[in-house]
Amino acid sequence: MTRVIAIANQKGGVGKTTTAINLAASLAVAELKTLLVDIDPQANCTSGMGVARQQVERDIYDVVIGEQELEQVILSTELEYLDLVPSSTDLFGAEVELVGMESREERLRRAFSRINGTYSHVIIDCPPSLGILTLNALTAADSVLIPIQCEYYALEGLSQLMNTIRLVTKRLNPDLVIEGILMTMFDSRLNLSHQVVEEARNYFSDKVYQTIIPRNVRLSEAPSFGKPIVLYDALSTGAKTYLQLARELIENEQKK
Amino acid sequence: MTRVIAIANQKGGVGKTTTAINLAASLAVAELKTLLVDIDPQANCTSGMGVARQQVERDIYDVVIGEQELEQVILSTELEYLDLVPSSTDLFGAEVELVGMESREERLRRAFSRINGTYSHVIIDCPPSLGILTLNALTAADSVLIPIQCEYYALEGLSQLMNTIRLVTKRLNPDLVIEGILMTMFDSRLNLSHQVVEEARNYFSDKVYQTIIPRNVRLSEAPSFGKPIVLYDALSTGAKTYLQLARELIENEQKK
Ligand SMILES: Nc1ncnc2c1ncn2[C@@H]1O[C@H](COP(=O)(O)OP(=O)(O)OP(=O)(O)O)[C@@H](O)[C@H]1O
Ligand SMILES: Nc1ncnc2c1ncn2[C@@H]1O[C@H](COP(=O)(O)OP(=O)(O)OP(=O)(O)O)[C@@H](O)[C@H]1O
Ligand SMILES: [Mg+2]
Ligand SMILES: [Mg+2]
Repeated sequence: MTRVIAIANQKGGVGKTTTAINLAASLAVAELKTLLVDIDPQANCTSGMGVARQQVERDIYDVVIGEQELEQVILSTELEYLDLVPSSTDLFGAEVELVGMESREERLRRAFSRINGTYSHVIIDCPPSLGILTLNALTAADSVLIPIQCEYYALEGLSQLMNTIRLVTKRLNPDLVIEGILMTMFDSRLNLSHQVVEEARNYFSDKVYQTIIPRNVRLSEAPSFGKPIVLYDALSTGAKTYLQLARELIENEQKK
Repeated sequence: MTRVIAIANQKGGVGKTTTAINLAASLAVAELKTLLVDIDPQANCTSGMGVARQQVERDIYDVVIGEQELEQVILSTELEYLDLVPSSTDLFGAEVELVGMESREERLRRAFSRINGTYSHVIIDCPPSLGILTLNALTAADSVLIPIQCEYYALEGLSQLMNTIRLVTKRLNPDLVIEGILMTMFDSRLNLSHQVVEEARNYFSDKVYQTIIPRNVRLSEAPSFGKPIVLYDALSTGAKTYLQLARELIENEQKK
């Protein structure tokens, strides 16, 4: 049974792409066959995995508008148990193109039905918006993992994100649940960081992962080498905490 | 003659809101009558200025869909020369609502025509996307100021942003120019920071401001007190560099 997890938060720069890449890579290191799907037109997840724009002939855009099957755009990566579905800037046009199409929010879910069972986990990196692309990811997903940056604006947008998730469960995907809340870019020297973690725990209680991702410069360097942190610097705090997150995620699954 | 400047970059979390608030406040401190406009549904600029959601009855959403005139939604702030046009989460619906409306990208420009001459500067905070709201801002603007975070992904999205600006100048706003490129969250201890600044200077040459905004925790604390940095901690590096940016911007204007 494949578990599909969307990494979503409309606030920008909170660590969605960093979490998608490094959680997927950590699951792959644990030999769980994982598919990483980039549905952000910025394609940061694609380049963060070392895939250059020129290398990509077909991508998630072709799948969402219905011209390619998902299997035809899957790329293998340096990690044996990790595959990637790349994105491209073509996807910028999809938001407008999809508006007129029928069942426009379900196109990704339909594409995934062909690969059900091939992977243990599918991880979807979403853009910083609540538009049609994120709705496609939330409709295709079993659960949503919400990264929250340890900064003031981080908690502002959550009620809007919760509204959107509620709408999706009512109209498009009744089984969608919150996988977990991940605190990112935590700096133990700053009061602000501690305050935001406390507020998130008040708001979401035990949905907040024990694992907290610290601000760690190796995490921000890794994408410039096109590698997940576990390949760029396996001994860094960044690598250790994302491996810990993968372990916590699997333990939560086994408890259910 | 009012100068309208859009603060735009579809990459999330690069310092658009922080720059919009603190540049506008610095211009106001120099006694230049300034209007700060929040067109992001997240409304971070509104809350960063201390305006709570419950206080806002009418906002930019009502103006863009045509039910209110701009003057009716303008709020005064703690700074005598700074006014604010707030946003709200109603704006999340505007992207879809506007798709069907005629001259959907020109609604903000039309709204601004009523206030021409009242302000020396109008600063517009954009959402992290290239959708209809950002297109409205680019169509209403004389120029666009692009904040770039000193991180790897920062340079990835620039070619897409340039494409969008070119499209806007061709079809909607032939006079739109780049006001400048602002490097943000610079950390002098990190190689990555120096590399990104060098690459930005190669790409944009003298359009990159001499002023570089350092990573400064006081800047990330100020919004939790609802104040621009110049009121929260006027002696901080954050306050000094945004005042310097305002000075550099005015000097560039005088040279033209
Ligand atoms: N724990 C961390 N420590 C240090 N830097 C980090 C960390 N997590 C992410 N970053 C850096 O912060 C920036 C923002 O992270 P990222 O791009 O993953 O956020 P995002 O939510 O995907 O952004 P967007 O909203 O644009 O999609 C990136 O430059 C990334 O390298
Ligand atoms: N120079 C700085 N030093 C430290 N923190 C900063 C700096 N500039 C911005 N920040 C913090 O970084 C986070 C991102 O900044 P901000 O919200 O201004 O970016 P944005 O581009 O407006 O994001 P979005 O794409 O979501 O609109 C905020 O929490 C802000 O307080
Ligand atoms: Mg991202
Ligand atoms: Mg913002």
